[in-house]
Amino acid sequence: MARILAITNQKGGVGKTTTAINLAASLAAAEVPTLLVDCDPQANASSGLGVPPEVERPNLYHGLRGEAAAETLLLPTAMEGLTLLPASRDLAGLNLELVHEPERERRLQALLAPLRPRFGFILLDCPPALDLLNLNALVAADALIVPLQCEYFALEGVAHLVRTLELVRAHWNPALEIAGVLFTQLDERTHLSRQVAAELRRHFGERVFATAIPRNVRLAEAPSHGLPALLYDLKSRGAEAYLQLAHEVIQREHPA
Amino acid sequence: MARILAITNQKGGVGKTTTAINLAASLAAAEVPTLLVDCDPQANASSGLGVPPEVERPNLYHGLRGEAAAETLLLPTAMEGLTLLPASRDLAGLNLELVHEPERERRLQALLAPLRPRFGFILLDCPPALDLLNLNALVAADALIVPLQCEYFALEGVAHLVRTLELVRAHWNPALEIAGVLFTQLDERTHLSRQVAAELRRHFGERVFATAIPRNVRLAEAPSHGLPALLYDLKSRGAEAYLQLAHEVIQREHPA
Ligand SMILES: Nc1ncnc2c1ncn2[C@@H]1O[C@H](COP(=O)(O)OP(=O)(O)OP(=O)(O)O)[C@@H](O)[C@H]1O
Ligand SMILES: Nc1ncnc2c1ncn2[C@@H]1O[C@H](COP(=O)(O)OP(=O)(O)OP(=O)(O)O)[C@@H](O)[C@H]1O
Ligand SMILES: [Mg+2]
Ligand SMILES: [Mg+2]
Repeated sequence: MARILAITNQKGGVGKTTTAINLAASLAAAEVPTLLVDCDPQANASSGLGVPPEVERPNLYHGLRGEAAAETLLLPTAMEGLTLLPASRDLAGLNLELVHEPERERRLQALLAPLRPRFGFILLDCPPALDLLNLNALVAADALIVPLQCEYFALEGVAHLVRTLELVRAHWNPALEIAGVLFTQLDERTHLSRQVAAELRRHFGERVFATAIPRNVRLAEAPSHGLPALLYDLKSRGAEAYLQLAHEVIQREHPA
Repeated sequence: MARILAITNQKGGVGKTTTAINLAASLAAAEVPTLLVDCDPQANASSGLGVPPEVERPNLYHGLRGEAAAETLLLPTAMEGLTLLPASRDLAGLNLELVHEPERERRLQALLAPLRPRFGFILLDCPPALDLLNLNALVAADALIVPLQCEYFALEGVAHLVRTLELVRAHWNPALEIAGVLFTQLDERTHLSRQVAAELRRHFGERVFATAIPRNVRLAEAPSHGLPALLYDLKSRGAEAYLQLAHEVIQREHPA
């Protein structure tokens, strides 16, 4: 049974999508069959893997409304062993459309259940919000990976995130845990990032991944080619960091 | 009557809050009385101006629910001429709480109307979402300032943003326009940012501000001291860029 990991942080621009794409590709490279589910109406994970959002096609929106089985929504990617379940802008309307539906928080969990035997990992790329879409991802997940920039507003957001995690555990998903906290876009040269990183290590201890992701322009260039970094520039510091992270995740999470 | 400017972009982490705080402070420094309204449940603009989110106090949440007049929610800041209307985490619940209320999109517009004679500008810091809070800000605003990182996912988000703007004009706010597009965290050295900047200038032409904001660590350090950059390090490139932007905004927008 696949281990489901949600890549989540309501703070915007911390590297959720960059982590989701590149960790998923690196897990596939390590021969663990991986599914990436794009749960964000921005559909950045989809376009970052070469699936343009303007083209009308069945996507997560149809799956969550019960109009299509997950099976029929899956797309292959440029990376062998990596499958994508794409998003679309229509997802933005779901927060209001599902308000009166029964079990509105468990739609994604139910949609993904039949896929679990086929993959070692299922990664969920979350939007920068504490809305119903994000909640669906937290209810469906076994554990969370929390990308964090080592900057002031990130520290402020941690309390918000931990409170949400406790709420989800209390009401819907008692076994949900933090798989790890990932430092992203890390610029070790600044005093600010060293200071904030030290504070976050004090707070999260063992749960901080040994691998930190450096700021590396190749990670920002790769999505414009529709490729994960390891297919765009394998020798780059960004691609190497995510390959290293994949090995750390495999050791910690023991996939199916 | 104050000119109301919404600082908005659903893409996360592009510098909305950094722009809201530092542009508001720079307008106040140019002796234009300015109000900054924090419309984001993350409450980063509030904490970045030294108003910690954990302390219970009347805030925008109470104003939008009709439980308090805007007048009673205003706080002074370290910057003379700059007033803050703080946010709180409770705002995250409003998207669901206001769903059945009449005129749910015009709550902010109505709340701010009595304050307009007292300020030259009112700036609205928006959350990274296309939700009811963000919609309230777009309906209340006269014009938008759109911070953009010159990176691939930013380009993808522009079409989404323009579509939202057209929707708001058609249904609620026909006079809404784009005051300007602001390049933020710009690293002129990379080929990617030069390429994306050129594409954005082709798309937005005159509406791109002449001032671009460079990546400058002093902008990221200042909020941890509860200060805008011009009070934290006036000589920094970040503080100077926002002072320059303020003059450009005053020329374009002719405050009250
Ligand atoms: N390590 C890195 N080095 C350089 N650029 C990076 C890195 N990680 C992410 N980026 C770039 O920073 C921007 C923000 O990253 P990304 O979009 O992945 O964050 P996000 O958390 O998914 O944002 P959102 O909150 O909008 O979903 C993107 O333009 C991305 O290309
Ligand atoms: N020009 C800059 N130079 C250096 N750091 C910056 C700059 N602008 C913003 N930052 C930092 O980048 C991060 C993202 O900026 P900010 O929080 O202002 O973006 P935002 O669009 O408001 O994010 P959100 O989508 O979460 O509301 C913050 O840690 C901020 O301190
Ligand atoms: Mg993202
Ligand atoms: Mg912000």
